[in-house]
Amino acid sequence: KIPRPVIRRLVVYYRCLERMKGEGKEYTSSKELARRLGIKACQIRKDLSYFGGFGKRGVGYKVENLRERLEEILGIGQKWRAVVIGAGNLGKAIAGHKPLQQQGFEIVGMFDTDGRKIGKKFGNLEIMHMSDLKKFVEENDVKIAILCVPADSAQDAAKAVEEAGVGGILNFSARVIKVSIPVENVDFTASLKSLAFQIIKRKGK
Amino acid sequence: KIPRPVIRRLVVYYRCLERMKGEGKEYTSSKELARRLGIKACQIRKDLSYFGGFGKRGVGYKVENLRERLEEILGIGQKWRAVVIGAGNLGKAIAGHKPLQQQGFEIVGMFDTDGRKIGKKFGNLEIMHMSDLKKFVEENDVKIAILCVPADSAQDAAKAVEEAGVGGILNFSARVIKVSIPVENVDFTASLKSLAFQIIKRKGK
Ligand SMILES: NC(=O)c1ccc[n+]([C@@H]2O[C@H](COP(=O)([O-])OP(=O)(O)OC[C@H]3O[C@@H](n4cnc5c(N)ncnc54)[C@H](O)[C@@H]3O)[C@@H](O)[C@H]2O)c1
Ligand SMILES: NC(=O)c1ccc[n+]([C@@H]2O[C@H](COP(=O)([O-])OP(=O)(O)OC[C@H]3O[C@@H](n4cnc5c(N)ncnc54)[C@H](O)[C@@H]3O)[C@@H](O)[C@H]2O)c1
Repeated sequence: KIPRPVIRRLVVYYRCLERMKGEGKEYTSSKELARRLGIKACQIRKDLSYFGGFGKRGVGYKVENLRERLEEILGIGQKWRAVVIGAGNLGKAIAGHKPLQQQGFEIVGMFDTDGRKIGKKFGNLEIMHMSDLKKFVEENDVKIAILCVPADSAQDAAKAVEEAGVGGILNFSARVIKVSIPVENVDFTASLKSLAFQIIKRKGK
Repeated sequence: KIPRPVIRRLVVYYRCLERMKGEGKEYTSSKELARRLGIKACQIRKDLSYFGGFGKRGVGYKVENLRERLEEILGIGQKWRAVVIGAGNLGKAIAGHKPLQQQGFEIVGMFDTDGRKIGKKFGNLEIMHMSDLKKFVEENDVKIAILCVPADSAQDAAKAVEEAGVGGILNFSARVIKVSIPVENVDFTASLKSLAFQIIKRKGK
């Protein structure tokens, strides 16, 4: 019921409020958030209005109240258990990415279909076969699956994840998948294009 | 001179126009773009106004004109040569990510400091030592370096990249780097938080 682009902006506001908290700021305004984030103030006010009356006209928003409310709304306070599907180069890079822990996410398992990888250890995790996924998800209350398989395996792996009862999929594979649980697609090429543009502009000076 | 969040939105508009082109649409409006992208129409009009008069009041924007202009502005038409710094799990996943080619980016080299990796092949690429970076960048007109090293090596590797004459850095390492060339930071944990929120909302139904 809340559009996905709104959700992404809420995460951006939350991070900004965390920085402000670190700076010791007590109050802020949609105007200041707009300036810091490059998002229009009217957009920010509209997004926050979904979640009830935060600010006081003339006074603005109390940073800590807004930050806590967003933390609650975005479920950031909770610990989320996740599994990596596809124990290849990307899967291992994701499992070894330390900031995950600090953000409330914990990789509790890695799964693959390649017989040569099953039983091998990566850090504290032992790579398991996809046929053990459902049982593992049920026993460990796993909420998220991070899909790191090749494009041609993506739909099959996504179906297995859905069938196993996982809450949602973070999809890195270079393929659109069709399932009826929430999916977030990740692709770093948009960041590459943005960087390319910054380089061109700089050269133009 | 153009703020980074504006650049990112321009990339989003460009992709939407590409889809519209694929659908055979001839005209669009800031209102329709706003609806499709979840970005306010006033924001879209403001962003496009940086680049000259596109639309006609009452008629809207001609999809192909706007798409071509954005392609030119964003330097998307050109081929960009990139190198991967850090031939570990993430570096190999990036080098093997096929969609890069289709988007106009080509990985032409991989670099590392680990003696056991130097000389090994990954696909068509041979892993080279960081001491060869500057010469390689000059001989191959390399524009972009994709930083895939551990957090503790990030600043040193970034400095070596800047010193070698690369145009900009796509930074995946879990560390803020300080250089005087453009840097785009990538972190997938924001997507994880967005997914966590979608899962919570769904449960609430
Ligand atoms: N979105 C991004 O930003 C991004 C970045 C880099 C790579 N990628 C993509 O990530 C994917 C993986 O890349 P990689 O370099 O790690 O590949 P890889 O070949 O090293 O690893 C893929 C692994 O998936 C396993 N696998 C295959 N089918 C499976 C299935 N049905 N169930 C479980 N496991 C299965 C394989 O056995 C292998 O271990 C590719 O699609 C690549 O394009 C995306
Ligand atoms: N931003 C994201 O979304 C994301 C996702 C996954 C991983 N990561 C990060 O990517 C980084 C790499 O992860 P990984 O799993 O590939 O690690 P890894 O240990 O497998 O690979 C790192 C490689 O960098 C090399 N290296 C170290 N110092 C170097 C230097 N000064 N110059 C050149 N090469 C150097 C090492 O020899 C090694 O081969 C980590 O910081 C990790 O947290 C980020």
